[in-house]
Amino acid sequence: LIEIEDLSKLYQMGDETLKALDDVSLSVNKGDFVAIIGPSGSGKSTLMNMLGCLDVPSKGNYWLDGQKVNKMSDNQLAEIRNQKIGFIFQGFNLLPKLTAFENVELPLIYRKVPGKERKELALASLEKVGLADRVHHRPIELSGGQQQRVAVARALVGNPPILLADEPTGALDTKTGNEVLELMHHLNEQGHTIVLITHDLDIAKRAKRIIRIQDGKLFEDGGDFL
Amino acid sequence: LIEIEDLSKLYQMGDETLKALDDVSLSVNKGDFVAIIGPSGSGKSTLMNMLGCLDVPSKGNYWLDGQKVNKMSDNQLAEIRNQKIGFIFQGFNLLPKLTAFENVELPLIYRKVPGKERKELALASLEKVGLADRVHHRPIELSGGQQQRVAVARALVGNPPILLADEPTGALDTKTGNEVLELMHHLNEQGHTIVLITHDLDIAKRAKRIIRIQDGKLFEDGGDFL
Ligand SMILES: Nc1ncnc2c1ncn2[C@@H]1O[C@H](COP(=O)(O)OP(=O)(O)OP(=O)(O)O)[C@@H](O)[C@H]1O
Ligand SMILES: Nc1ncnc2c1ncn2[C@@H]1O[C@H](COP(=O)(O)OP(=O)(O)OP(=O)(O)O)[C@@H](O)[C@H]1O
Ligand SMILES: [Mg+2]
Ligand SMILES: [Mg+2]
Repeated sequence: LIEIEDLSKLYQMGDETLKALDDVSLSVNKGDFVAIIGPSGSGKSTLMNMLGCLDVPSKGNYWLDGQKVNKMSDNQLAEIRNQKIGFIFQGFNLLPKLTAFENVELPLIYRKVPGKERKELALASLEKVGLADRVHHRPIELSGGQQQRVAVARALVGNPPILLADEPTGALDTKTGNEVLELMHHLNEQGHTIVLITHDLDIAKRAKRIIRIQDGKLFEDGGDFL
Repeated sequence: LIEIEDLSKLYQMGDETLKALDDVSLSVNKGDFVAIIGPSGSGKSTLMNMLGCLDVPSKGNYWLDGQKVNKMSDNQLAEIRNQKIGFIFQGFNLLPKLTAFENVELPLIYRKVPGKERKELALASLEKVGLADRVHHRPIELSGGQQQRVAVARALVGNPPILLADEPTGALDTKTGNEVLELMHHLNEQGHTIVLITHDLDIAKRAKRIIRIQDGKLFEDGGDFL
């Protein structure tokens, strides 16, 4: 399903070159549940941006569902993102002027799902994350953890085949966090593919595979790290 | 040092009234290290906004260092915030157009600290959080955890008598998180007063007192919650 080969991402800062990802190769099969764990600044979010076709690599190859991504147009990439991938961003990325309901409804509008069905799916998704009573709140009228839960509801509303989640429980207490992880497990049991980024080993252990990342390099072994 | 009496904060949402804080009373002495722990949406950040004079209560009294806060003008409140309180916000609140260095320097500019001394203090503070090599990066050129560490460095740069920290290690891996907590311990040993908000019991246990919050109400006992 996902195949990356010798992929690097470099950032130019003045006369310095920073290597956020350094020749990484990774393959993820359909139905996999992969955790990526590593320290702050190790390249986790940068890798997610590559997997999610949100940013372009400096070098290397990427095949998604058998199609070569680096050769696609912006429109084709937008189509793939919209149809195949649900995102939970580390910074939530909610639209500030929209309510919780409108934020969750948004991916369904892009998919041209009719109004009545959109409303049912969006409300059901907000209910699953315990926010049925905050539907009309805008992001600034929600707590940090509630905003994160809206972001989770938005990612899950379209039942995406691939879910990319960047620290999806970072702003949640243990109990609420576990409820979110349960939703992800449930999605994986239904055959969806999940890539979960975290710096918390207890969370990473819930996945089927654990990949370590350090200074932009990937290690997939039982490793002493764990 | 901090004395709150029967303080409530209400939000009006259409025809509904939401009680974020419900008749809370709390006193914090100089040199205290208090943790406030509670589930998502329980009122932790709202309480911090009250303690930090960032928002006004709907009812109740608040004395800071013997002075009644509800009777102060905006200028007086800004002066108190600037001289007495360092903030670490849950959403970091970094200024996007400024570099890491400029963000950390900002509180010292408000205090009219001369340029040369500002530069030394800001660089030292960034070094303490492990970001000496990211000084000229703007927030979007930093990882989530690095942004949080800039927010910590900014709060500590002026050596504030009171530190209000809202989930200061939420975006950090265990090792980096512990380094931040060590900095706070060190500040507390020097006599500074710390109020630390968290939903993680392991972190709350590092404080001298633990206060639980649930649906806007405070409980300070050994309690079954812990
Ligand atoms: N501006 C607002 N308008 C309406 N309701 C609000 C507003 N700000 C906060 N709330 C509500 O007040 C309650 C308390 O929010 P607060 O941000 O204090 O929670 P918290 O304990 O910090 O949660 P978290 O751990 O998720 O950050 C929440 O239920 C939230 O929905
Ligand atoms: N736009 C950019 N310009 C320059 N450097 C960048 C940029 N974006 C990220 N970086 C750097 O790339 C490295 C990897 O960042 P990334 O956001 O992938 O880390 P991360 O593993 O997600 O960390 P965290 O756990 O703190 O979120 C960091 O050292 C960061 O400073
Ligand atoms: Mg990240
Ligand atoms: Mg909060």
